Amino acid sequence: RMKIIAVANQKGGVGKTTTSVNLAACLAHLGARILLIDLDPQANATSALGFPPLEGQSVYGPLIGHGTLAEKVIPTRWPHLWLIPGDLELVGAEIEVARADDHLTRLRAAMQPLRDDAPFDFILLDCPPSLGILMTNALAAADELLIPLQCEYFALEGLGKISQVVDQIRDCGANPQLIIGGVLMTMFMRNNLATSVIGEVQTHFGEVIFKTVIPRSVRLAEAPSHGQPILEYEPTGLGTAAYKALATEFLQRHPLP
Amino acid sequence: RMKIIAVANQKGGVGKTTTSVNLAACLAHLGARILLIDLDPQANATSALGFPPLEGQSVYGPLIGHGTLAEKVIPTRWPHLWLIPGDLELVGAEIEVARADDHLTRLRAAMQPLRDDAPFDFILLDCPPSLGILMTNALAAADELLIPLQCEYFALEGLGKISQVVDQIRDCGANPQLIIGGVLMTMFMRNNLATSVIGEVQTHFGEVIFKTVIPRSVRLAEAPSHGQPILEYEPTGLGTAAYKALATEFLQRHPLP
Ligand SMILES: Nc1ncnc2c1ncn2[C@@H]1O[C@H](COP(=O)(O)OP(=O)(O)OP(=O)(O)O)[C@@H](O)[C@H]1O
Ligand SMILES: Nc1ncnc2c1ncn2[C@@H]1O[C@H](COP(=O)(O)OP(=O)(O)OP(=O)(O)O)[C@@H](O)[C@H]1O
Ligand SMILES: [Mg+2]
Ligand SMILES: [Mg+2]
Repeated sequence: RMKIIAVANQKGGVGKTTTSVNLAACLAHLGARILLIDLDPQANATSALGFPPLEGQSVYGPLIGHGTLAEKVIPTRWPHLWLIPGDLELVGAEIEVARADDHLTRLRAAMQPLRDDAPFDFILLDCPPSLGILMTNALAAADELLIPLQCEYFALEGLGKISQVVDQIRDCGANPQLIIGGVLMTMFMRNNLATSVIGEVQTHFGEVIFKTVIPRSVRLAEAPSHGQPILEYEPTGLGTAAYKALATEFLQRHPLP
Repeated sequence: RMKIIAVANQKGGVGKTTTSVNLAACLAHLGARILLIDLDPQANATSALGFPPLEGQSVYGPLIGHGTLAEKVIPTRWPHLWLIPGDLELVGAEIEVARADDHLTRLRAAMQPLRDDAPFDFILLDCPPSLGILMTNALAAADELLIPLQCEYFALEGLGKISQVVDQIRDCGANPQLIIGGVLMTMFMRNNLATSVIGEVQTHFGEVIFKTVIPRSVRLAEAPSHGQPILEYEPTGLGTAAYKALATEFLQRHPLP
């Protein structure tokens, strides 16, 4: 059964895109069929895989009722890894969809044919840093939420807010089944701040936290400028080891058929 | 004459809030009368100054026509530093304002009484990481834009997008006078990636770039958890020295009367 995972955190710069791209690539490398959807107008996931902006190929059309998601899917040069690119036009979706009555469930409705067809094992949604329409649509469409979390104070403060939003999405009926499936500590550097943040997160989220912790590594920040996932840019480095370990732990939680 | 500065960059986690709070505090310390407006639903600038969430005190009301900005201004415990706090209610503003015809210039109109009255030397707007309504309203209301920029690839890619948005705000007549007043390099650690990004930025922005570069320092990330600006949390450290230098350079560009 296909699973849809929203990689989201309204706090900016916590590693959402880096996690979406590298988890997708590592899962595909293990044989899982993956669709990565770039929901961010910044289109960072798109350029991290080496694609230029491709106007008209984003979810913008399907969100406002023009065309289907399936038509927007493009292959990448890595086996089992497919992409719906992001684009600046998604900014317009925030305004156009806001004016509609069903502004929460537009993406969920557009996803239904993909759910029925299930050509993928997992769909990952890379969300923009916001609490706006694109993010709430992703939460309404997803089975679960994966929260990348920087080991810093503002990120910790944001966890309460995202939990509030998840409760609202569940309680209003847009997506009663939505769960927080995982919390991933990112850009970890051993210092007092990080250690105290991790301690705090563990008391609130316990088992949900991935055992894999992603270390801070400049190679992870360099890889996107070459349009490569980390397992191709630095196959033997810390970043690749961490994201491969995350993919393995992820498949333990969601075994492939 | 009062100047309104939007501290903005749609890329998440680049140091917008850290810069807004610490530049505001250092300018106030030098005697300038400062209003800091937290336009982010995350309300990070608000908590960085030690305030809890204060529902109903944000710009949300004035944006939808209820009350004035002046009523939302609260004093802080630092002389010359005033605040309009952020709040989760601002998420609603994105949706409500999107539905109005004048959705670009609501904040600019609400600012007019403050411009006429000019009780402050500078108003700093801490923007959320997005290209949505709150950010565009800030650009339409501001005299100039200060862009904090992390020395990394995605941040560099985003510069082109923010320049595009500035051109659109100017060309559509919402704010023909808007300029990019400064680009600030943040979280600087000497490595190849940072050096190549700075080189790239210099060819596009030249003189606009502040000579002051903010180094990466864990004290800057710790200070908000104590509700203190860096010049109070670590008065003799690197972070304080950098933001004091930035405040001095800022006043060279905008001399006080
Ligand atoms: N583990 C890591 N080590 C070092 N740098 C990292 C790591 N993870 C991400 N980065 C870098 O940190 C910055 C922020 O990461 P990224 O863009 O993935 O976050 P994001 O949450 O997607 O940001 P946004 O909120 O703008 O969408 C990027 O420049 C990225 O290259
Ligand atoms: N110079 C610095 N050295 C070390 N850490 C820093 C520095 N500047 C900011 N930080 C930390 O990096 C993180 C991102 O900074 P900040 O929240 O100010 O960015 P932002 O652009 O306001 O983020 P958002 O896009 O979510 O609004 C925060 O945890 C902050 O404490
Ligand atoms: Mg991202
Ligand atoms: Mg911020």
